[in-house]
Formats: sequence, structure tokens, C-alpha cells
Amino acid sequence: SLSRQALLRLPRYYRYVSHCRDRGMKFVSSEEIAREAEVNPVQVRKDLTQFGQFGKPGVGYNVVELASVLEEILGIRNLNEAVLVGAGRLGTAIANYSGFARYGLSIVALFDVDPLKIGERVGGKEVFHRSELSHVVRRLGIQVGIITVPAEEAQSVADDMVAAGIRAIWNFAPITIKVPGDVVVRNEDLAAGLATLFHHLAAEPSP
Amino acid sequence: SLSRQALLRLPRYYRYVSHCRDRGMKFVSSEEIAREAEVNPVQVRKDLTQFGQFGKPGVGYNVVELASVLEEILGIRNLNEAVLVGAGRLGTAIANYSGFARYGLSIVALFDVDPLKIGERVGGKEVFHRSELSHVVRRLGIQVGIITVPAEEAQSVADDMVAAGIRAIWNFAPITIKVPGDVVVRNEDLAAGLATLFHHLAAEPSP
Ligand SMILES: NC(=O)c1ccc[n+]([C@@H]2O[C@H](COP(=O)([O-])OP(=O)(O)OC[C@H]3O[C@@H](n4cnc5c(N)ncnc54)[C@H](O)[C@@H]3O)[C@@H](O)[C@H]2O)c1
Ligand SMILES: NC(=O)c1ccc[n+]([C@@H]2O[C@H](COP(=O)([O-])OP(=O)(O)OC[C@H]3O[C@@H](n4cnc5c(N)ncnc54)[C@H](O)[C@@H]3O)[C@@H](O)[C@H]2O)c1
Repeated sequence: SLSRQALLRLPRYYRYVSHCRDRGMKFVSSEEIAREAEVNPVQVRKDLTQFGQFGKPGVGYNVVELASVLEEILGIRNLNEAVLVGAGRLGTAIANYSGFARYGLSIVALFDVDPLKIGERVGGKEVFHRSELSHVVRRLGIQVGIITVPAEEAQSVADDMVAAGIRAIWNFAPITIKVPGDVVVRNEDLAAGLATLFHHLAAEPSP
Repeated sequence: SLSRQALLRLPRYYRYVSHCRDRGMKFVSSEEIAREAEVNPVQVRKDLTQFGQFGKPGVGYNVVELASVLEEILGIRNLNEAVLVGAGRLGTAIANYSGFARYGLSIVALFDVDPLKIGERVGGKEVFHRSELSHVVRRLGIQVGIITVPAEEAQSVADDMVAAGIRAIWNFAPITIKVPGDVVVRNEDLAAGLATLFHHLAAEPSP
């Protein structure tokens, strides 16, 4: 099975390889993938040999084949529909981001409690009142929920999502939400990415 | 030197340990840190022994000492000031996020080209016209820049930042920006986080 670190690298490989597929390229080298994904080429080759033999020395990887294998591993095959609760600044930035479609994500509905937002459209999707969450999730069979509400509201939103049948939650609120064991949670902390940048900066000699 | 993976774990350790320090706790166990950072306790102990002996078996780590060592490693010691260009949805969500202060980040000014935004305040900071970027960066000695403009504008914003003396860029636009070798760039792709969530969902047996 895949290590967590390898798992985090795959989306970056897929982003570039699916780009190549869109442009009709036949082959792509591990050096090219490595450059775009900011890892070293040996790591790319090591990661990809776990999934089969589709690289030819001197020619590179078959783009269509590699993209399709990565889609399978990343669970992107069937378009995953998600709901987003908290149509504020971060929520609308996420709902408007076209980069998610490449990973097979489509946000089908947003939810909020602010009367000024209900009935508006964000990223082409309608904002419903929070009380409609359970009804919409059940009717459409949605499995993924995104939380972009203030920290003090996040747990109750998570409870509603789990009760409605959501099985994976992407949480941006800065608290650890409690969910039953069979529900997958990913806590996103943008600040962690920034802390890494500072470390690199601190490690570079000043000009 | 630290592996890239260990580096990515440290901000999560620091987030919890600095929380403990704020609450006046004296000691914290590797089990507690592991639970909050979502790694296993053996990994926590392995990572932290690289930096010295501040854990006592049965008692745990000295909170103040550990927080201060992590601050040093993550370059959080001196408050790092940043500028943000692109005061749109994502930019304002980032400028308003209180979680960054814990990592020593303070966004001191925002820049945009939209006349409706110039002169407004976001997260308590003023939005300047993009043409003032070089002047403000030089005057305040800013080293970190955050890019949240549309993809087609990102490279020219990066060029302006580098010309003004910025040495580390946190880029949210979905393109690979080109910078000189001594400038550190971190391309943030929220979609990569989501792809991992789908993988876990695909790997879980359906109820
Ligand atoms: N993890 C990160 O790196 C990161 C970065 C930025 C923001 N954040 C977090 O994301 C969250 C949103 O930030 P923002 O700047 O978009 O805030 P915001 O205030 O602009 O948006 C919050 C939205 O949630 C809605 N809301 C409040 N209570 C609700 C409820 N009970 N049910 C449904 N909707 C509700 C509000 O009406 C509002 O539209 C915050 O928790 C913030 O701390 C996290
Ligand atoms: N990496 C990710 O995961 C992720 C997620 C969401 C959005 N994004 C990206 O972040 C960027 C911003 O997204 P958004 O939803 O906030 O868009 P937005 O349109 O709300 O904000 C863009 C802002 O940039 C300003 N701007 C445009 N050209 C400029 C220039 N030359 N100089 C200064 N300011 C300029 C606009 O006036 C606007 O305020 C986009 O590139 C989007 O693709 C990335």
C-alpha cells in the first residue's frame, strides 16, 4: 500500500500528466513530471513503478495510460460531488476555483445562514439555507462535504453532515472536529504551508 | 538536515505545542502531539530527538522549551511580515485568517488594481494600488509575498515582487511561476489536498 507521503505526491503528478493529456502529448518523461511536481526524478520513478510498467526507458511514460492509472488510485474516476457549508470569503474562493474540476470535484450546492446570501449563485451554484442540507445531501447522494464556517460553528455543521450521510469532510475551520470512525476527515491548515516557506527562507543565506 | 516530510510535520506539532504554552501547560506527551498532528507517536519522538533531549520518559516534553526550539527551526522567531497581491475572495480570506499569527505571519499590506478596492481595509490592513508595491516593500523591508491574482497575472506580479526585494513567494495561482534561483517559491494547490481525501474515500468500504 502507498505511504502517506507518496499519496501526497500523486496529485501533483496527476495535475501535470492530465495537462499533457489535454494537450495531446503521447509520452512524458520522469524528469518533466519531477520538475512540475517539485520532487526529484528518482522519486517519481520509484513512486510510479509501484503501479505497473508503463514507462519505457528513453521514451518516457505513456500519458493516457499513466493519467488513467492515477485517476483510478486517486478515486477521481467517478465525478465526486461535494457540498460546501459556509459561503463566505474562503467558501466562495473555493467554489469559484476552476482547478478542482481537474481532480473530478464538482461543488453542487452551497449552504449558509446569512439571509443576504441565500438564493444567490456562487461559481454557478445556488446557496441554500443550512436547514436544507440534509434534504439535498440525501436526494443527490453526496458523499463529500467542505466546511468553511467560523470555528465555533464547525462541529455542529460536521454533525449535520454525518447525520445526512456524508462520508468524507474537508475541514478548513481551525478546530479538530470529532466524527465517527468510518468518516474520513482532512483538516486543511494553510498556515502549515506558510511555516515551511519561512523555514526555507530562514535556511537561505541572506544576499 | 531535515527531510521534507519531517519539515511538513513540524508546523502541526508547533500548532499544538504553542496552544499548550498559551494555556500554561508545563509538559506535553508525544501521544498528545501525535493525536493532534495526526501522525503516530513513534514518528513524533523520532522527529524531535533530532533537535535535542527535552523529553523525559514518563513526564513528556517541556512545553516552553519545545515551542521555542520549533520556533527557531521554523524561522518563526522574528515576526515575518508579508504583502499580499490580489485582494479578491481568496486574498481576503487569507488576510482575515487569525491562524497565521500563531506562525508569526503578519500581512502588513494588500495590493490590487480594482479601483473599488483601493483604500479599503481588509483584516485591518489597507489595500494599496499595485503600483505602490515596490515602494512599500522596500520601505518596510518585506521578504515574503503572497500571490492570489488570476493565473494570467501571476508571473508579472512575481516579477515585480522579486524586483522589489521579496525573497519568498507563496503562490496560489494555478501556474508555475519562474523566479531566480535564490528566491523560494511554494505553490499551494488546495486541490491536491482534496484529491487525497477522495483516495481515502475510495479506499474505505462503502457502508
Ligand atoms: N485553514 C486555513 O488555512 C484557513 C484559511 C482561511 C480561513 N480559514 C477558516 O475558514 C473559515 C471561513 O473563513 P472566512 O474568511 O471565509 O469567513 P467568513 O466570515 O467570510 O465566512 C463564513 C461564512 O459562514 C457562514 N456561517 C456562519 N455560521 C454558519 C452556520 N451555522 N451554518 C452555515 N453557515 C454559517 C457565514 O454566514 C459566512 O458566510 C473560518 O473558520 C476561518 O478560520 C481557514
Ligand atoms: N491554489 C488553490 O488551491 C486555489 C484555490 C482557490 C483559488 N485559487 C486561485 O487564486 C487566485 C484568486 O482567486 P479568487 O477566487 O480570489 O479570485 P478573485 O477574482 O476573487 O480575486 C482576484 C483579485 O486579483 C485582483 N487582480 C487582478 N489582476 C491584478 C493585478 N495585475 N495586480 C493586482 N491585483 C490584481 C483582482 O482585482 C481581484 O481582486 C486565482 O488565480 C485562483 O485560480 C487557487
